[in-house]
Amino acid sequence: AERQREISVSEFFVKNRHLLGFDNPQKALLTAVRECVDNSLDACGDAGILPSLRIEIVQLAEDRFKIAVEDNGPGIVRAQIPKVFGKLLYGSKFHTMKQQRGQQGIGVSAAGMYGQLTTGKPVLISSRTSPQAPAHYFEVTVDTRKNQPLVLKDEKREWVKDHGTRVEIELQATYKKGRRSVDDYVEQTAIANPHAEITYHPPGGEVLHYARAVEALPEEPREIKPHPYGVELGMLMRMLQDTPAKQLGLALKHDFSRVTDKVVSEVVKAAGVTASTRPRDLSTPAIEKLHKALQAVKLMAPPTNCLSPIGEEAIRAGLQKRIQADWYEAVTRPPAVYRGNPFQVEVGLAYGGSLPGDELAEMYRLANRVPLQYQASACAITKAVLSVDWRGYGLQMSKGALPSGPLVLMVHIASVWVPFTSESKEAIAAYPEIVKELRLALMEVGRKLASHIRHRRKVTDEMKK
Amino acid sequence: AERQREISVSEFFVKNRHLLGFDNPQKALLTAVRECVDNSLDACGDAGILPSLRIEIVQLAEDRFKIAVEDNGPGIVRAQIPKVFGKLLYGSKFHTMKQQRGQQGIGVSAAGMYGQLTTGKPVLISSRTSPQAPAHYFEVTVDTRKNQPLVLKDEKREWVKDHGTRVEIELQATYKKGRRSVDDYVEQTAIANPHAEITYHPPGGEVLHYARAVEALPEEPREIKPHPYGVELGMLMRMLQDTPAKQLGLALKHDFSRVTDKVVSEVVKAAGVTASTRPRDLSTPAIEKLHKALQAVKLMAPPTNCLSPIGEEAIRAGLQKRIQADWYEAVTRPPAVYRGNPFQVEVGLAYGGSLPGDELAEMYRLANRVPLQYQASACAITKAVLSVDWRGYGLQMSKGALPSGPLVLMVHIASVWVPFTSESKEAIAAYPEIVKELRLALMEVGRKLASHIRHRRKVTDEMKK
Ligand SMILES: Nc1ncnc2c1ncn2[C@@H]1O[C@H](COP(=O)(O)OP(=O)(O)OP(=O)(O)O)[C@@H](O)[C@H]1O
Ligand SMILES: Nc1ncnc2c1ncn2[C@@H]1O[C@H](COP(=O)(O)OP(=O)(O)OP(=O)(O)O)[C@@H](O)[C@H]1O
Ligand SMILES: [Mg+2]
Ligand SMILES: [Mg+2]
Repeated sequence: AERQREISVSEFFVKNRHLLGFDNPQKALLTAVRECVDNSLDACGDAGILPSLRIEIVQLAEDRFKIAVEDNGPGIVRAQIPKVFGKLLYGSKFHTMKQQRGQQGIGVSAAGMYGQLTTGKPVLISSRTSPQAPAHYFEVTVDTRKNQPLVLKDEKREWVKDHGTRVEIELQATYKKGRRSVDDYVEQTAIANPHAEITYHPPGGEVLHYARAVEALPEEPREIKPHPYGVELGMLMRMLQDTPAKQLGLALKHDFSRVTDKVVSEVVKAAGVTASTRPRDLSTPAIEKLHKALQAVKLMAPPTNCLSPIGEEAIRAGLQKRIQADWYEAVTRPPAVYRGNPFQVEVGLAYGGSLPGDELAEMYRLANRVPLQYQASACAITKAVLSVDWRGYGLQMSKGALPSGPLVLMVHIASVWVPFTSESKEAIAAYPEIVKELRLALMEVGRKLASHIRHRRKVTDEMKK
Repeated sequence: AERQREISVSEFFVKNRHLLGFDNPQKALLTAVRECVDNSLDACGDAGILPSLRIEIVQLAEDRFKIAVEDNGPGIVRAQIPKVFGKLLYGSKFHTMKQQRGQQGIGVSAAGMYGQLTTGKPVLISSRTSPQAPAHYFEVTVDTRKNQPLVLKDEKREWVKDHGTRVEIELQATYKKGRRSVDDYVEQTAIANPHAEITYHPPGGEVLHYARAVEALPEEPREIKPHPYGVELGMLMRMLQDTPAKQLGLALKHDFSRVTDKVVSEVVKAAGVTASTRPRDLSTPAIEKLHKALQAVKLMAPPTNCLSPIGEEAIRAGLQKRIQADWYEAVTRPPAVYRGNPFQVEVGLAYGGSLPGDELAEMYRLANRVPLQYQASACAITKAVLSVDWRGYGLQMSKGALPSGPLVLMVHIASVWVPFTSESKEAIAAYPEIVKELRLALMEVGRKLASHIRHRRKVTDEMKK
């Protein structure tokens, strides 16, 4: 008989490093930088600090680089540093239901693990939580067999910073300019985060300084409860098992968002129970009826404060800053829900000007303010754009290809949980509710484009007379 | 400061069920059946038993089904049953380096977890390891918070079977006929496994019986050591740390395949050490030189006995059985290596006959004898087929589309570890070594097709005269 045994998360992901975005050396550089930068921006946002980031990439040999990302964030509590960097599936964002760039508890440990896998070197971390506390310096590796941290160094250090974190990783990588490059990612990140100041030292190149474009932090998303729509029966069963509430009505109001007394009375009636029934006393058939009723009852849309859309004004401004077009438009849809998770779609469009008229449209995809550079064909955004008939809005379009014309599209999905097609967070899974919202946003901006094109054509025709 | 905590594998995958192949109800049915059937075929192969499988799908309500898969395999040891079905990342195949359909330790626990998530019902398991032992009946769920099994029932039962396993899962699903259906999957599985007998009870339909086409088991793949090519520096460092061998030369010969004394002397010389150096005494620079030398030294191709290709004869026979064409060809490439893992590409082609001449070619993809039904655009096989210029072989082909003509392509990759694009095992990651081998196989079969088409054209022209 075969001998079964446990497989650790880390050894699983060593074998599957392509699932984490480390398939090849060029992508590895981008993923490692992105995971560190995402963490810095999240941490600053969470602590109410205007982010100042420093990104350094140094070439050590033909295929070996050292990256460093330093922030002015809240720092990491000393006792947590080993696990944060030396253990996969460990973090503060998975269980909090609000929009953040990170969500899995994997990112930076995976980057460090890839560095260790290809160079044998540990991750170097400096962190300080306040000017009253000393700064700490750690060298950490992942014991991949057990998914536990191995601390090679742990000492106090002098640091001029009052608070913040610096992460250094040495890894096998390739640096290429142009499309999908780290340079592109840094620039798009600066645009999607106008409140951030970024100093970027590319390998062997001049320092690029992205100044803060706005002096105010965007509204920090607030943590919420799941919305009932799309929550699975098994999730409801577990919530009713785990809830501290002694009455069903209180449990529903406490564990979900948008459940009012009116909603409670409607669904308990349909389930043949009362609002004061003990959650644990519910029979499986009663929970099934309750579940069905929750899907059918009229509920307010989820609260918007768990999401932080870029906003129509900032999208237009961001496009204007970098794209030489003569018409800019943006649409931010109201929040929607998939599987109990609020999400919000935004589309920006730049048209005309010096954009080439006979090439395929350029498309930028973002999720939770993070630019996506790879796996376009697997992405829900791409599928939605391809599914819209842009010829109805005045553009050319061949079957199965992006529309062509002097056009740049920027599509952003903000969510408390973005369903990516793999742990590398490169493309968005095509859940029907998400594709539907994407299409609505794209068609809305398409109609505005159509009327602009018609208007311009009319003006041009009149000028000819 | 944010509070970090551990995330269990099971709660991670509940949130990410689309990563496991349970994105929508139609796919969920297919994935659940496939995970159970894969396990049965693997277990029978491992135990040297000619597989007899029974697959039942019963519709219980509009969107609720019960699936059952029963085999005559070796059964599962009673003490292991809870963890096999109630714990993700637990199995016998991840650490064994030979070709099997399963490789992650996730499949059937994920199917059970999805059933539990959508219906609240446990997985029902009957298993027996020999006629001398009693059969056991278990009802198991996954405690998703801790990734541990919860055993709801554990009792002896009467069973007419001498040995085998029966798995029943109730789940929210949709049953559709046609492309990507469970029916298609079962039929393609019967073809790729001519030694298996499969009795299939589709929902509300007649029983289909796929008789055994060959009376002999294919050669069972044998477990091997990794091949040095493509093994990362960090992996080598860990192997030298963990090896029981007291001398470097013995460690290399023991822990890798194809390392001879000649190879050892060549690489230790390049690393500036000797074959009798203690592995743990090696400095990091020495290991780096050793690693470099291992990549450069001339090595025999990996042993073929860890792989079980379908074979050119069986591929042609399989195609002939189901496709009405008038020309059949197959190519099985010699084994190659990516990241230390041996793999082998096979291509089958059916042409002409009653295949429609003006439609896109039909393409069947398989990995380790398992038919892949989804994510074609993300798959290395599709990318390789699209990258070949089939016009050079007498077919039509528009840019970015499959070739068109009276053509069916069947592409199989066999490997000790298939790099899938996600844990759902639906598409193959496009590692350069793999795409290269795919292209070589496709072009080889393309050249044979070209000469067949030329020959036929010549014959037709001569007949006109
Ligand atoms: N620069 C930083 N400043 C403050 N806290 C940080 C920083 N980097 C990481 N952390 C903390 O460490 C945790 C783990 O980070 P990690 O990147 O591994 O996972 P994550 O960001 O939670 O999710 P994801 O895998 O999606 O990136 C974070 O949740 C956060 O609490
Ligand atoms: N029908 C069966 N007969 C015998 N052993 C089985 C059977 N089904 C499962 N097992 C055992 O249970 C283990 C776990 O199965 P599971 O499907 O979860 O993972 P896996 O097959 O190892 O990998 P994968 O996630 O790729 O399917 C298997 O490795 C095998 O040892
Ligand atoms: Mg992160
Ligand atoms: Mg399996």
